[in-house]
Amino acid sequence: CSRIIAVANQKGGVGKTTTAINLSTAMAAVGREVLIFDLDPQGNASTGLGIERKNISAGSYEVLIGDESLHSAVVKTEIPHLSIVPASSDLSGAELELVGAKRREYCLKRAFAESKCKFDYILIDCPPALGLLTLNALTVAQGILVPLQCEYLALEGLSQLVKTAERVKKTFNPNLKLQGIVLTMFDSRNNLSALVSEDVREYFGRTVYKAVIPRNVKVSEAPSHGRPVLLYDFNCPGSQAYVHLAAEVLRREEEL
Amino acid sequence: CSRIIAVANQKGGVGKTTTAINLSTAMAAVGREVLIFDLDPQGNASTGLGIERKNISAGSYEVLIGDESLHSAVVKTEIPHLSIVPASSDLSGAELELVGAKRREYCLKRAFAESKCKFDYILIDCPPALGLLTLNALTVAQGILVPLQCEYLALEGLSQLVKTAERVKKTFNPNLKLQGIVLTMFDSRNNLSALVSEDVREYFGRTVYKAVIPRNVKVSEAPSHGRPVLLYDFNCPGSQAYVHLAAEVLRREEEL
Ligand SMILES: Nc1ncnc2c1ncn2[C@@H]1O[C@H](COP(=O)(O)OP(=O)(O)OP(=O)(O)O)[C@@H](O)[C@H]1O
Ligand SMILES: Nc1ncnc2c1ncn2[C@@H]1O[C@H](COP(=O)(O)OP(=O)(O)OP(=O)(O)O)[C@@H](O)[C@H]1O
Ligand SMILES: [Mg+2]
Ligand SMILES: [Mg+2]
Repeated sequence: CSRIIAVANQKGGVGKTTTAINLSTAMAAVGREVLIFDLDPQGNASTGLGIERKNISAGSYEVLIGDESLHSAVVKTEIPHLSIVPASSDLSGAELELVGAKRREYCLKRAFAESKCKFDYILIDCPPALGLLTLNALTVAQGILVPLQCEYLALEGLSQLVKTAERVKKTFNPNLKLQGIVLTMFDSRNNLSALVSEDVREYFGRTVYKAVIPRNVKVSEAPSHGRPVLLYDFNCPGSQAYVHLAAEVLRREEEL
Repeated sequence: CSRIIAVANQKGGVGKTTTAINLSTAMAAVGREVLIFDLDPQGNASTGLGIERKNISAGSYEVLIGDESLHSAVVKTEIPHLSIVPASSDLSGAELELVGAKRREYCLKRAFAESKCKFDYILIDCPPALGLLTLNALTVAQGILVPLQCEYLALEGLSQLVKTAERVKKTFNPNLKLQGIVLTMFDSRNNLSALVSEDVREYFGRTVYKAVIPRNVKVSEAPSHGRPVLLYDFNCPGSQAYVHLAAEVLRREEEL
């Protein structure tokens, strides 16, 4: 059935949404059928793909609590082979509501289990926390893809994330693997990026993708046009890096 | 008693921790007695001030749930007049634990009420979410200081934050005011920063501080040395901007 990847990192602003949008766009461009599931109450993945939040009646909140089936909440984007389940505004209350639910970490897994396998890949854009929303994503996913900003504070949080993933693997989801780490906002003008990159490759080895996403202003301009940077400016360094990342992710998938 | 300011924004990576650390350092430098309360499970404010998290027995978690008094958890930093209540690792579970508590939004307010007023200012570094930890900070604070990254996606989340603050003001804390918005990571090389800055000043007027924090690599290097950028490199544009911000914040305080 579908291969489910959680794009997660509790550190804020490291490029989770940007990676979820552009990696999925590049995978759709080579004919994979891809779904983005926007599990962040900020709804940035929906915005970045031009979906107006106020027009959404059923979104990721309704699917999570079981009011809507996965398929009834799927919305097509303007990009062929790419669909999204957008974040509805009720999602910001979901974390508190779920706490009392039975088997609260499995809500998303239950919702995905009912769906027929229409997609090759489902990418879940997670909020910047290790709360119940992210735990639900890690319980249903087979892999975690970790965007890591090339900054010192972002490096600090990595061990907390890895520990949480191991706890989820042991308690809720034995299939969970660390799919890979992608370095983001790499700035070749300063030493800090090179130091962080060396540190991470030394410690995590092959788990770190060769593709590195450079800091590139076109990437941050694209969301204001409601389009992935791959459509906004295909030839910019940011887009090219996401194309290489997609190729590397797909190649590793075929090796499995 | 103490003036309590919550440094909050649910968008991740916008400069909440960096602003809490450097604004409080600049205020301490002019003789104000300042406390940083690290309410983010990532504990970046503690790291940025050189506090080793593994040495912490009682921190913000213990104060929040009432196991320790505020004063017993205060730790002096190497900076005169600046202290911190560091984030202990249990804080990541606090959000789920608090849900069942009575009057769960008032836990921090109860903890602060018992303390004797030793500080002129208490700055609370909030996590990137509008969950129970941030709600506790907004319920005890008199003002919210909002760091706003000069990026399109960061602008998107501002209305959600303002709505939440109004809800907290009505339900939990009638004293709560929007203290001010500070523009961060302003990059004069690209249009996006100028566009976001114009938009925000047009909509929020005087609430936006005149001081603007530029994107400056020294700022992101400082945490790896466990020191605020004001100590790491006082003459860099980032430090100078935080000195101007502190002067502006204190001037407005005196006007109240
Ligand atoms: N390679 C890049 N170059 C320049 N800007 C980037 C790049 N990647 C992301 N950005 C910008 O940095 C900001 C943070 O990225 P993004 O919102 O994708 O991170 P996030 O991890 O999803 O944040 P959050 O933790 O709030 O969910 C956004 O404004 C985005 O446009
Ligand atoms: N003015 C600046 N210039 C350059 N880098 C900056 C600046 N301000 C902050 N940074 C860097 O950007 C990253 C995000 O900043 P910071 O961690 O303070 O944001 P935050 O809002 O506290 O993040 P979170 O949402 O994860 O709590 C950090 O690596 C920090 O060092
Ligand atoms: Mg995001
Ligand atoms: Mg922070």
